[in-house]
Formats: sequence, C-alpha cells, structure tokens
Amino acid sequence: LIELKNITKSYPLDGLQLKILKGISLKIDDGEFVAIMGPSGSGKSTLMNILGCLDKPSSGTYLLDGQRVENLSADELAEIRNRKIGFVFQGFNLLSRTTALENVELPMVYANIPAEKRERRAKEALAKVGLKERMYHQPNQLSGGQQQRVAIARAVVNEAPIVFADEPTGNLDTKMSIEIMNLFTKLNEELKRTIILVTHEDDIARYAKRIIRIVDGEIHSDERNV
Amino acid sequence: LIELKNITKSYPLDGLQLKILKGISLKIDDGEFVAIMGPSGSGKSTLMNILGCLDKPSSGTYLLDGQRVENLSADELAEIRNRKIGFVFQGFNLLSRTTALENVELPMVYANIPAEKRERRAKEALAKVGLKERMYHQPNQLSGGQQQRVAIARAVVNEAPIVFADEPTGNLDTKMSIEIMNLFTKLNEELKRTIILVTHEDDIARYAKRIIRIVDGEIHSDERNV
Ligand SMILES: Nc1ncnc2c1ncn2[C@@H]1O[C@H](COP(=O)(O)OP(=O)(O)OP(=O)(O)O)[C@@H](O)[C@H]1O
Ligand SMILES: Nc1ncnc2c1ncn2[C@@H]1O[C@H](COP(=O)(O)OP(=O)(O)OP(=O)(O)O)[C@@H](O)[C@H]1O
Ligand SMILES: [Mg+2]
Ligand SMILES: [Mg+2]
Repeated sequence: LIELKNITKSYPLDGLQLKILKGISLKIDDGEFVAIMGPSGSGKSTLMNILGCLDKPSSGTYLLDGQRVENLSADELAEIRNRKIGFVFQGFNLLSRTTALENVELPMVYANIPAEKRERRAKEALAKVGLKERMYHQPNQLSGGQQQRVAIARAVVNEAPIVFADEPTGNLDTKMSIEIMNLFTKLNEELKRTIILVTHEDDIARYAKRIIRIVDGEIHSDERNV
Repeated sequence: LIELKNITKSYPLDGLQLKILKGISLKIDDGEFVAIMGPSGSGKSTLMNILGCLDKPSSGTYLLDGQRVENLSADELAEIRNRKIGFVFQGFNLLSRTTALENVELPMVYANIPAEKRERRAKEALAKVGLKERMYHQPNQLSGGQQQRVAIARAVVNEAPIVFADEPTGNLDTKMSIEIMNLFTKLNEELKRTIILVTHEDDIARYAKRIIRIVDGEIHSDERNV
C-alpha cells in the first residue's frame, strides 16, 4: 500500500539546507496498525505530512497504492487525500468560526455527500468521541481535549482507507484515551483500515501491531509489537 | 498565597447559562507544588485561567497574596500577571511571526528588563529546554513539542513567583518530559516558586506534592501526594 524509498526532507535556512529526514525507506501493507515513536523534533510530523500527501519530500520516491505521488501537483495530492486519507493533526487544524459539527462534515462536503447523510454521519462520529453535547460549539468554546476529539471525528468520518493520527491522545485523560484507542482498533480490525499513529506514550503504542522508531530523521528500529 | 471561595464560571449559550465551574474553594500556600487532574472537559483550563488572572469568575472570591482580584480591571490583572505569574498555555499561544528567542524575551520586555540581559536570560532558558539549536526559528518552523518548550521557557524566564502550566508535557517524549519535570522541581525546591500544573498523566502528577482532582466542574479530591 505504502512504499517509501530514500525519502529526504530539508528546509532552507539562512542559505543552508537543514536536513530533517535523512533517507527514510519503509513499506506499510493494507490493514496494518503502525505506531511511530521518537524524540521531540526527530521528524515524525514531517514524515506523517509526506505520507499523508500534505507535503512533498525533497528527494526519494513514494508509491501509494501503486501510484508514484512524490511529484504530483497540489491539486492531484488534494484529490488523493479526499478519496483515501483521514488525517488527525498534532495541532488539530480546526476551522475557527465553524461548529464542531460543520468541522466534522467538511471531508464529506468534498466527497459530495448529500447534506442529510453528512449531518447524520457527523453526529454519529461526534457521539463516538463523546461530544454529543458539544456539537454546536466552535473550537474556541471547546477544551483542548474536545478540540482534539473533533479532529479525530473529522479524520474517521469519511471512511478513508488510511488514517494518519499525529499524537491523537496528547490532550486526553486515560479513560478517554482508551476509548479513542478502542475506536482505532475497531476501525483497523473490523473495518480493515490502515492506521498509522504517532505517539509519545508506550501505553498508546501498545495498541499497534508494529512500532517504528525515528531518531534524528532516520529509522532506528522497526519491530513487530508482541 | 492563593485562596478561592465558591468560584463559579458559566458561559451564555443559546440564551441559557452553561455552568462550567460549580463552586470551587481551595487554598494554595507559597512554595507548594500542586497537580490538577481530571477528565477532558471537566474545567481544568477554565480554573487555571482564573487562577492565572487571565479570566474572571462568574461569582465567588479570589484572594491572591492578600489582594481581592476577582473584580479587577483588565489592566490591573495584566499588571499582576506581569509581576507575579508565568503561564504555560495548553495551546502554547506563541506569537507567530516572531522567533523562539523573541517569544521568550516578551515577558521581560513588559518588565522593562534591558535588552542585553533579556537576550542572555532568554538564551539560557531556551538552552535549559534543549532548544539552543532552534532559537531563531519561528513557531511554524518548530515541531509541536519544540513549540511547547518555547512556551515553557517563556513562562519561567521572568522569575515569576507562581508558575501555572497547563499540560506542559503533552507533546513531549518521555526523556524530554523528565527533563521538564526536573526543571519544575528545581524551580520549586531551590528557587521556592509555587508550581501549579495540569496533567493527564500519573507519571507527571507524581512530581507534585499534592493532587487536586476536578470532575464536572467540582473538586472531587484534594490529597497530599505520598
Ligand atoms: N467559550 C465557551 N463557551 C461555552 N463553553 C465553553 C467555553 N469555553 C469552554 N467551554 C466548555 O467548558 C468546559 C471546560 O473546558 P476546559 O477547557 O476548562 O476543560 P479541561 O478540563 O481543560 O479539558 P481538557 O483536558 O480537554 O483540556 C468544556 O466542556 C468546554 O466545552
Ligand atoms: N519550516 C521549517 N523550517 C525549518 N525547520 C523546520 C521546519 N519545520 C520543522 N522544522 C524542524 O524539523 C524538525 C522535525 O520537526 P517535526 O515536526 O517533524 O518533529 P516531531 O518529531 O513531530 O516532533 P514533536 O514530537 O515535538 O512533535 C524539528 O527539529 C523542527 O525544528
Ligand atoms: Mg510532531
Ligand atoms: Mg484544558
């Protein structure tokens, strides 16, 4: 499903090139549940943005579903994201003057889903993350963990085959984290979706079947979770 | 140092009053190290914003250092914050077109600290949180955990006697979290600063000497940490 070969990513800074990803190669099959871990600043979000077709690598190749995507245009990447990818951002990225419900409906608007069906599915997704009582609140009327859960609901509502989640439980208490991880487990085991999540917590990584560790822009280990 | 009596906080929503804090009373002495825990949405950040003089309660009284502060004007609250309070926000709240260094200098600008001393202290604070190599990056050139550490550095650089930290390690790996908690412990034990931090993780709360649990806008328990 996903195949990266020698992916690098650098940023220009003061006339130099700051190397963030230094040659990442990996394969992820359909239906896997992968956790990515590593120190703060090691390149996890940068890798997730490339995997999620939100950003392009500086060099290397990315085969997604048999299609080379590292050199596609912004429009072509957007089209792939709308059809195949759900993404929970580390910083949530919710639209501000927009209710939780409307935020969750957004991917379905792009997929041309009719309004009645959109509303029903958005409400179901929000109920699954415990936000039935907060549907009409805007992000600035929600707690940090509630905003995070709106971002999670939005990423799973379109039945995208691949879900990327960048630290989805960082603002949640233990009980709510377990509910969210059970949701991801269900999406993976019952609905066969591929889940790739970044986390700093071993308790969260434990739900995955494989753990990839990134240090300083390189893969340090890649192991089955036993 | 801090005394809350029957603090409530409500928000108007659709003509009704949504009650968030339902009568909070507590006392915190000079030099304490307190952790506040509770479910997502229970009112922790709302309570922290009132304690940190960023917001006013709907009713109840707040005695800070013997002064009644619940009815002060915005300017008077700002003046208290500048002199007495360092605050790490759950959402970081960094200035965007501004380097990490300038962000950390900001509280010292308000305190009229001369430029040379400001720069030196800001660099020291950033080095303490492991960001010496990222001083001139702007927030959108920093990882989530790096932004969080800039917010932490900014909150401690002005030697404020009271430090409020709203989930300061949510985006940090275990090793970096330990370094941050050691920093807070040092501020508390060596420099005698009062530390009040919100966390969802028991491992982090363990560093505090007292744990207050909030559920549904009320204090459920308030215990010495043994
Ligand atoms: N402006 C507002 N209008 C209406 N409700 C609000 C507003 N701001 C916050 N709330 C509600 O207040 C409640 C408490 O929010 P708060 O941010 O204090 O929670 P919290 O305990 O910090 O949660 P978390 O652990 O998720 O950060 C939430 O249910 C939230 O929806
Ligand atoms: N636009 C940019 N310009 C320069 N450097 C950048 C830029 N964006 C990110 N970086 C750097 O890239 C590195 C990796 O960032 P990334 O966000 O991928 O880290 P991360 O592993 O997700 O960290 P965290 O666990 O803190 O979220 C960081 O050191 C960061 O400073
Ligand atoms: Mg990140
Ligand atoms: Mg909060």
